[in-house]
Amino acid sequence: MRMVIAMVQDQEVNALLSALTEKGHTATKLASTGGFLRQGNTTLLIGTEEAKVQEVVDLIKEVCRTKKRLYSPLAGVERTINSYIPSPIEVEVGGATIFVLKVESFEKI
Amino acid sequence: MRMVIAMVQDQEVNALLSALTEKGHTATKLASTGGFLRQGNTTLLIGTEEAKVQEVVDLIKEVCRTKKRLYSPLAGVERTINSYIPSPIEVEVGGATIFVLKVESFEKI
Amino acid sequence: MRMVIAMVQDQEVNALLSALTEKGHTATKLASTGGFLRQGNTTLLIGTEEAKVQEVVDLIKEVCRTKKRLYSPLAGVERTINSYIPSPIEVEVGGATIFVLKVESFEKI
Ligand SMILES: Nc1ncnc2c1ncn2[C@@H]1O[C@@H]2COP(=O)(O)O[C@H]3[C@@H](O)[C@H](n4cnc5c(N)ncnc54)O[C@@H]3COP(=O)(O)O[C@H]2[C@H]1O
Ligand SMILES: Nc1ncnc2c1ncn2[C@@H]1O[C@@H]2COP(=O)(O)O[C@H]3[C@@H](O)[C@H](n4cnc5c(N)ncnc54)O[C@@H]3COP(=O)(O)O[C@H]2[C@H]1O
Ligand SMILES: Nc1ncnc2c1ncn2[C@@H]1O[C@@H]2COP(=O)(O)O[C@H]3[C@@H](O)[C@H](n4cnc5c(N)ncnc54)O[C@@H]3COP(=O)(O)O[C@H]2[C@H]1O
Repeated sequence: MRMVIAMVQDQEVNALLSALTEKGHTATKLASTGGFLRQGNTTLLIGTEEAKVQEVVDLIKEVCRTKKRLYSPLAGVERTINSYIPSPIEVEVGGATIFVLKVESFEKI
Repeated sequence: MRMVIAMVQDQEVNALLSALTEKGHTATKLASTGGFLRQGNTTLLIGTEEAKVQEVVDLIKEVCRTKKRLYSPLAGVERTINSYIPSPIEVEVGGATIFVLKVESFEKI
Repeated sequence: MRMVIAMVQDQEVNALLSALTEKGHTATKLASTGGFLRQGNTTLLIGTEEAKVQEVVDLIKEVCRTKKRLYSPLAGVERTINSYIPSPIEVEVGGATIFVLKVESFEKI
């Protein structure tokens, strides 16, 4: 058994959950926040047989894609009329970040 | 040290947390959502000594039980008067799904 | 690759995330609740190279400190005028609880 922990963008979660459950996978969704951009995203926990890990990763790859986002570092900070407004920087926000951890034991009650 | 990750039903969380803390265990609660039914549930993270894992799993078994739920696949979807309404399907929602992962190192600050 | 799972107090999260991202670390924030005090706290997931784990742990130590909190066991429970009100007990709430788990494989899409 493996635990796949994937951080994905909110707008791709529904499509990803449908794709996973259609193939018989089970996932649990946690609302999360990115530590750098401080914007909402989603963390999925997907417990799966070792033999199915590649299928889960491939499904995530298919549904989630990398895209560039403009990010204003001082967005949301009170600005006076004369203060310096840095131009937005382009940050590449990944389609998904995937960690696979070994599970020592698994049980359904 | 082990990390027990348990997905349990919301209605059993309070009883389970009381049972765990009474026996000296410490847990952290995360609000979560089921990937299939898209309904709210709870994910618990319980860091515990390897020797206590069985006691934690037994406590979860005692408090959480398996039950059948009727699930309407299109619940919440806008329906017109003539559209097909599938009859609810019976889904067995487990009392709990439990993963135990090894912890390489643990520290309290 | 390692997954650092850290439970920290809400009031220290912003400072900790700034300290981590300044050093080039990436973290994901999950809103959580303590199982004993049932108060809100924060769980961070920080995927990091094995060689950087110590730096991450040291950053958490620097920002989060242990402090004593007064806790009223029946806080929030309806009380009549004559009922017994237990005196608050002092609980030492840790600055942080840190678990480090091995990651079998990691991928960014
Ligand atoms: N210290 C830093 N300095 C400069 N740029 C930084 C940075 N930390 C992150 N970034 C950039 O900002 C994007 C958003 O990061 P955020 O932490 O908000 O949101 C992250 C975070 O929630 C999660 N994530 C990614 N890697 C992670 C890791 N190693 N551990 C935990 N969570 C991770 O996935 C989201 C998207 O990450 P992604 O890598 O695609 O995209 C990242 C990355 O391109
Ligand atoms: N391997 C795993 N990895 C991550 N999280 C897991 C997991 N196994 C269970 N969970 C979590 O526990 C909840 C209850 O699962 P259970 O298997 O008892 O009860 C499940 C199962 O009986 C059924 N089910 C789940 N996925 C299915 C699928 N792809 N096809 C058919 N039935 C499914 O629907 C019930 C509710 O599922 P839902 O996803 O809403 O909610 C799940 C999910 O949040
Ligand atoms: N092994 C573990 N596994 C999972 N999560 C863990 C953990 N150890 C700590 N945490 C998380 O960190 C928070 C602070 O824990 P700390 O040990 O500093 O401070 C704790 C501890 O001093 C005390 N405490 C916790 N459980 C207790 C119990 N069963 N009996 C007596 N005191 C307890 O109450 C404080 C607040 O606990 P609370 O549960 O509300 O909140 C906990 C919990 O969310």
